[in-house]
Amino acid sequence: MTKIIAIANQKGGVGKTTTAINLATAMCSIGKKVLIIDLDPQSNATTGLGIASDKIKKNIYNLMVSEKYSSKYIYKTIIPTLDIIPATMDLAGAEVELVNIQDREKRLKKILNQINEYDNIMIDCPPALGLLTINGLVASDSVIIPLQCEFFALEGLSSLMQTIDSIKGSYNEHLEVQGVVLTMYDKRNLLSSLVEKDVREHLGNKVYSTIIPRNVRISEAPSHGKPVLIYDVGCTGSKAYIELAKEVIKQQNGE
Amino acid sequence: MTKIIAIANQKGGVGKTTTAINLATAMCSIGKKVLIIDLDPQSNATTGLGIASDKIKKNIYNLMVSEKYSSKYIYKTIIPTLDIIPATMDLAGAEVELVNIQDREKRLKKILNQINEYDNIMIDCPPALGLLTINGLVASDSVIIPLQCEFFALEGLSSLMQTIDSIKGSYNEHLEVQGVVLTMYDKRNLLSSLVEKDVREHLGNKVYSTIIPRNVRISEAPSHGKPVLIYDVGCTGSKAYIELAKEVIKQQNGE
Ligand SMILES: Nc1ncnc2c1ncn2[C@@H]1O[C@H](COP(=O)(O)OP(=O)(O)OP(=O)(O)O)[C@@H](O)[C@H]1O
Ligand SMILES: Nc1ncnc2c1ncn2[C@@H]1O[C@H](COP(=O)(O)OP(=O)(O)OP(=O)(O)O)[C@@H](O)[C@H]1O
Ligand SMILES: [Mg+2]
Ligand SMILES: [Mg+2]
Repeated sequence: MTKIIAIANQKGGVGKTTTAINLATAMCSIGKKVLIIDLDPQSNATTGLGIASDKIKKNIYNLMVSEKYSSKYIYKTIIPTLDIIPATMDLAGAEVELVNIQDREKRLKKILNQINEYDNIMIDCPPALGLLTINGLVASDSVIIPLQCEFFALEGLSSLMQTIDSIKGSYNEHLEVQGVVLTMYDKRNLLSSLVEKDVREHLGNKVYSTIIPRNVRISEAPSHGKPVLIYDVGCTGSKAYIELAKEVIKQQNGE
Repeated sequence: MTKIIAIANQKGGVGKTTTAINLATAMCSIGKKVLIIDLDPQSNATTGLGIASDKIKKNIYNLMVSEKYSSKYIYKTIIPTLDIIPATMDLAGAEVELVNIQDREKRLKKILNQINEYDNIMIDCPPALGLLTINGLVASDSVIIPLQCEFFALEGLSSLMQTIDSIKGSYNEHLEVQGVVLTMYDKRNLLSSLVEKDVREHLGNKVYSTIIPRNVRISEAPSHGKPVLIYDVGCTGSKAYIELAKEVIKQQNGE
């Protein structure tokens, strides 16, 4: 039974793409077979995994419009058990084009129901609560929320939780928050520990004990088209994502 | 003659809101009268200037829908010559609601044409190239692009430039890129200087010589509802924004 996880947060630059790429890679290193869906017109997950946009003939936009899934949409990555359905700039038009289409919130769900060769499907959402992110949440079993340890990021958490609740109430009653992961944590910065304390008080064990530190190797890796686990497996960033993967898999097994 | 500037970049978390708030404040400290338009449903510019969302009766969403401007939409901030038209979560619905409305790209332009008591109007755009950002670009004389010194941020620059060109070609022939400002620059991080070198090579004098350093005081200031220039005027972040304001004003005077 494929478990579908949305990586979502409407606040920009909090580590959604970085978490999708590196958590997926870490789960593959522990034996899972994972498919990433790049649902962001910026296509950062696609280029962060080394797939050049000029090589892409079939992408998630064509699929959302045609709804006819075929394995031609699946692209291999440098990790044997990690595949991706890539995005291109075409996707930018989807927000407007989907508005007047029947079942506009369920297009992605209908597609992902046809794919079952993976342990997990991970959806990298864009920084907005528009129709693309809504499609991602409607198609998912659960949501992992990357939360940057900064004031503006913390502010946006409650409206994200409200959106998740309203999707649960209307289109996807099974949708759960699988967990919140603190990202870009800087030990030298008081703000990081204040945000951590605040979030653990309000959300308790919904917050993963693993924290992703701010680590320059993480931000260098995408320019080499590689996950940080391949670029520098010994760095603190890689170790943190491996720990996070262990926590996520333990959760999934315990369910 | 009010000059309208959009602060735009579809990449998330690159410093759009931080630049809108602090550049505007710095320009006020040099004698300008500035109005900020918060065009992001996250309303970070509104809370970053200390305006609580429960105090807001009239916001930019009501204005985009009704198009009847009145000074009731203008909210004062702690800086005497800096005002704001705030945003609330209502704005999240605008992307979908605007799609089937006449002149959907020009709603904001029609509103801002009715306001002329300011030297500058600065529009804080959301992290997307959807109808809200398009309204911001159509309404503006020029665009300032905050660019985080990271790989993913650099990648997105070309599609932003393409979008600006297509707006210039269809709805707003005067639209110019006023400048690109490098943000969150970290001297210890090789990536920052690589991005700087790359951008200056490609864009030449479109890139401001002032660089905004990564500075923890900048990220602490919004939790106090203040611009960094008020929170800690002597820090490197404040000094950088004052330098940037001088460059921007020199540009405007030279035009
Ligand atoms: N733990 C980390 N340490 C250092 N840099 C990081 C870390 N996590 C992410 N980054 C960098 O921060 C930037 C933002 O991260 P990322 O692009 O993954 O966020 P996002 O939420 O996907 O952004 P968007 O909202 O634009 O989709 C990127 O340049 C990334 O390389
Ligand atoms: N120069 C800087 N030094 C340190 N922190 C910064 C700097 N500029 C911005 N920040 C912090 O980085 C985060 C992202 O900045 P900001 O929210 O302004 O970006 P944005 O582009 O407006 O994001 P969004 O795409 O979500 O609208 C914020 O928490 C902000 O406080
Ligand atoms: Mg992303
Ligand atoms: Mg912002």
